[in-house]
Amino acid sequence: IIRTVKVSKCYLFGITEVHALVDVDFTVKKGDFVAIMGPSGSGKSTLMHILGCLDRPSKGEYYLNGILVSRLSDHELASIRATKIGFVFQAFNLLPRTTALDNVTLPLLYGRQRPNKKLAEEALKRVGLGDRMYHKPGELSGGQQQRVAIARALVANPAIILADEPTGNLATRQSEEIMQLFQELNDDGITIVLVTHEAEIGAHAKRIVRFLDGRIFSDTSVEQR
Amino acid sequence: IIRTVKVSKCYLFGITEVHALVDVDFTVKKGDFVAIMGPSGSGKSTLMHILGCLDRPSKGEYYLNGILVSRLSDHELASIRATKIGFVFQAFNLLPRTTALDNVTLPLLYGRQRPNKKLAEEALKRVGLGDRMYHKPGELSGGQQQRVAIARALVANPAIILADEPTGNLATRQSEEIMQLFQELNDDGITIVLVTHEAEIGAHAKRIVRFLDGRIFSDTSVEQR
Ligand SMILES: Nc1ncnc2c1ncn2[C@@H]1O[C@H](COP(=O)(O)OP(=O)(O)OP(=O)(O)O)[C@@H](O)[C@H]1O
Ligand SMILES: Nc1ncnc2c1ncn2[C@@H]1O[C@H](COP(=O)(O)OP(=O)(O)OP(=O)(O)O)[C@@H](O)[C@H]1O
Ligand SMILES: [Mg+2]
Ligand SMILES: [Mg+2]
Repeated sequence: IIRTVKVSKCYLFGITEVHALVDVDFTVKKGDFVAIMGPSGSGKSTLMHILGCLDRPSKGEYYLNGILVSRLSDHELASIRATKIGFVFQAFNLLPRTTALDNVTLPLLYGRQRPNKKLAEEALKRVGLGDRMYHKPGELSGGQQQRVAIARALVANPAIILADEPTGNLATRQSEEIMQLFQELNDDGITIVLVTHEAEIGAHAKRIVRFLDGRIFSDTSVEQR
Repeated sequence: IIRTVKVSKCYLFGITEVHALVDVDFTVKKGDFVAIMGPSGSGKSTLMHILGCLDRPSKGEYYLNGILVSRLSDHELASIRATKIGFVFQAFNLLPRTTALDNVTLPLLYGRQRPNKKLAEEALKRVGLGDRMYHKPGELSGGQQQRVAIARALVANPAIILADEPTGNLATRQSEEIMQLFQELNDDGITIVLVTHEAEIGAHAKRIVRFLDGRIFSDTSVEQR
């Protein structure tokens, strides 16, 4: 469902080149559950942005469902992003002047039907924020903002969820609840790729891919879940 | 050095009241190293903002070095914030259009002397970002932004460091390096209060204070470090 072929990302910084990703061959089958780990600055978010059609590689190809993404129009990309991919950003990226409920309703605006607020409500309840629906991001704790970002990624029932450090601000019990949620979605057939720096979180996945200096360092299956 | 007496913080939200903190009696001696832990939404950041003179309690008193903070003028508070307290925000709060070096130099602007860029450079090198000094936040990874925020908190040699989830975006080795750094500073006599949701990080402190629903749930010493 996801396949990158020698994907590289190079930032031109003044006269220096920053090689964020180098020759990355990364494949994810439908229904897989992959955890991406690695030190700060090793290229994890850069890869996630390319997978989420939010950025283009400098070199190499990215095939989503067999289609070469670089061939798609901006309009097609926007539609894929809104309907097929649920993205949880490392920095949440919530609209600051908008309530949690409206933030979560956003992806639904791309669909043909009127956005169904009930779906947004349920998504928020699922992440334990039923009593914070009308709070704006500034009126929410860090972990609550993170959970709103997760609810937003789920609301349109995407086929793929790309989550960049989804439990970075959550204590153990709440992290467990979120991972529980991800496992249920994965059991329902949703493909999940998540970035984490915590081993206990990575252990919930079926596969762990480790990054180092922009390259894939290792790719191993996880024992019994 | 830090003493709160029945500190409470209540947000009026429409017709509901959100009790972020309730009757918190929290004391920190000079040279102490305290880890604050607890579920998302339990009041940790709210307390940190009050301790950092960034917010005022709804009820109760906060004494910093024996002085009742609510009696201080905005000017005195600003001066304390810039010179005595190093604050690492949960959301980093870096100036987006400013390089890492200039972001870290900021606290030095409050001093009488010309801001010494060398100090900012050293602080950045200390957190492993010597090669990212001229990058703006948008050109840095999440963990790198976090480390810039840490460097900024250290640069003015504060007596107290308040760090809200300083390793939330860092993988094990880098988290260890940051905790090493904090321990060295603590050995030098700097008082440290940090919020974390990771037990391994909390274990580096001398004391762990756990929050639940806005109140202190437990306050225990940590065994040998
Ligand atoms: N401006 C506000 N208006 C209403 N409620 C608020 C406001 N700011 C914070 N809150 C609420 O206060 C509570 C405590 O927030 P706080 O940020 O202190 O939690 P926290 O322990 O730091 O959580 P986290 O671990 O998720 O960062 C939360 O339930 C939050 O929704
Ligand atoms: N616009 C940019 N210009 C220059 N360098 C950049 C830019 N964006 C990212 N980088 C660099 O690319 C590298 C990879 O960044 P990336 O965000 O992918 O790391 P990461 O693995 O997600 O890190 P973290 O775990 O800290 O979030 C970093 O060293 C970063 O400094
Ligand atoms: Mg990242
Ligand atoms: Mg917080």
